[in-house]
Amino acid sequence: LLRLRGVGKVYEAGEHAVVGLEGIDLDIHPGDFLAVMGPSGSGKSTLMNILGCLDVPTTGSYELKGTPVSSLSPEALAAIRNREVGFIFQVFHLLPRYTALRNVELPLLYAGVGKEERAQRALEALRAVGLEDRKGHLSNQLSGGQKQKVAIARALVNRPSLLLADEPTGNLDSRSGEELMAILARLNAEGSTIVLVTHDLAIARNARRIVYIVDGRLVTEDRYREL
Amino acid sequence: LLRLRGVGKVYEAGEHAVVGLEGIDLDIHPGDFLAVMGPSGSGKSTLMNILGCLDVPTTGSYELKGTPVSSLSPEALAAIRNREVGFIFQVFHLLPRYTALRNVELPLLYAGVGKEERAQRALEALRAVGLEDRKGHLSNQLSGGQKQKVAIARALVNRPSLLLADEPTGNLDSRSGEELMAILARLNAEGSTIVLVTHDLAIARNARRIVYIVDGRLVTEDRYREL
Ligand SMILES: Nc1ncnc2c1ncn2[C@@H]1O[C@H](COP(=O)(O)OP(=O)(O)OP(=O)(O)O)[C@@H](O)[C@H]1O
Ligand SMILES: Nc1ncnc2c1ncn2[C@@H]1O[C@H](COP(=O)(O)OP(=O)(O)OP(=O)(O)O)[C@@H](O)[C@H]1O
Ligand SMILES: [Mg+2]
Ligand SMILES: [Mg+2]
Repeated sequence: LLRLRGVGKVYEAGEHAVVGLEGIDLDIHPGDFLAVMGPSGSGKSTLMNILGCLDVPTTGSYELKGTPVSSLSPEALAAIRNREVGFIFQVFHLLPRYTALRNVELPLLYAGVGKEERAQRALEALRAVGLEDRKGHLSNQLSGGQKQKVAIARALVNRPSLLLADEPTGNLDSRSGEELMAILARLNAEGSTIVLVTHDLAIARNARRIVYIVDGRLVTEDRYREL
Repeated sequence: LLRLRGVGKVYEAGEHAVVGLEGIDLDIHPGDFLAVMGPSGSGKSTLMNILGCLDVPTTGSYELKGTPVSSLSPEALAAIRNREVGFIFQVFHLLPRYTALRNVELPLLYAGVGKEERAQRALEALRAVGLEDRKGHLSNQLSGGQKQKVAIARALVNRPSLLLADEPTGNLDSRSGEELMAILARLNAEGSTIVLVTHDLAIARNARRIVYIVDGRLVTEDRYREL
């Protein structure tokens, strides 16, 4: 499904260059459930942005179902992002002056889903994360954990074939974290591919396998544990 | 130092009222190190905003060193906030187009500290969280954990007598979490009062005592554990 070969990402920040990722070779198969762990600043979100077609590598290639992403037009890329990929961002990225319901409807709006079905499916997604009673709250009228749950509902509402979850439990109490992992397990059982970034080993263990990133490179578990 | 009596907070959200907090009686002594735990949406950030004079209770009273906060002028309140209180927000609130260094300098700017001393103390604070080499990055050029560390450095740079940390480790790897707890332990040993909201029991145990909030009320540990 997803194949990264020699992928690197270099950022410019002021006068110096920062290596975000280096020499990444990674295969992710359909239906995979992969956890990504690594220290702060190691490149995990950078990897997720590339997987989700939100950013492009500086070097190397990324193939999605055999097609090099670099050969796709901006429209084709946008289409993939909107229909195939669900993204739970590390810093939520909700629209502050829109309600929880509106925020969750957004991917359905992009997918051209009709008004009534949209509202109904968005409500179901909010119900799945226990926030039906907050549907009318503006997203800046929600607690931190509630914002994270709305971000989760939004990522799931399109039943994406690829779900990218970047530290989705950082602001959740342990019970909500478990509830989320149950949702992800069910989604994976139904065939979705899941990539989950987390600092929490207990959360990572819900995945089928774990990869480790240190200083922009994939490393063995032993190397990661040495730190 | 801080005394809450019968404190309540009601929010208006659309047509219905939401109870954020209810009947809070709490004493926090100088040099205390208090952890606050509770489920998502239980009222922890609401409590922190009131303690930090960023919001006012709808009912009850809040006294700071014997002075009712409700009797203070806006200028006096702002003065207390800027000089006495350090706040690590749950969602960072950094200025995205300013560098890490500028962001950390901000409280010193409000406190009227001169240009050279400001830059030097901000750099020291960044060094304390291991981010000296990111000082020139704009805050939107930082990883999630790095943003959280800049937010931490900013809260500490004024050596506040009251530090309010709202889920400061949510985006940090466990090692960075331990480093932060060492910083807080040192600050507390030097006399600062610390209130720390966290979902992580391992983090909460670094405090001297723990209080629990469920549905806006302070409850016993047993009640919290029942959930
Ligand atoms: N500005 C607001 N307007 C309306 N309701 C609000 C507002 N801010 C918070 N609330 C509601 O008040 C309750 C308490 O919110 P608070 O942010 O204090 O929770 P919390 O304990 O910090 O949760 P979390 O662990 O998720 O951060 C929540 O149910 C939330 O929906
Ligand atoms: N837009 C940017 N410009 C410059 N440097 C950046 C940018 N985004 C990230 N970086 C740098 O690239 C490195 C990797 O960042 P990334 O966000 O991928 O880390 P991460 O593993 O997700 O960290 P965390 O666990 O803290 O979220 C970091 O050192 C960061 O400072
Ligand atoms: Mg990240
Ligand atoms: Mg909160």
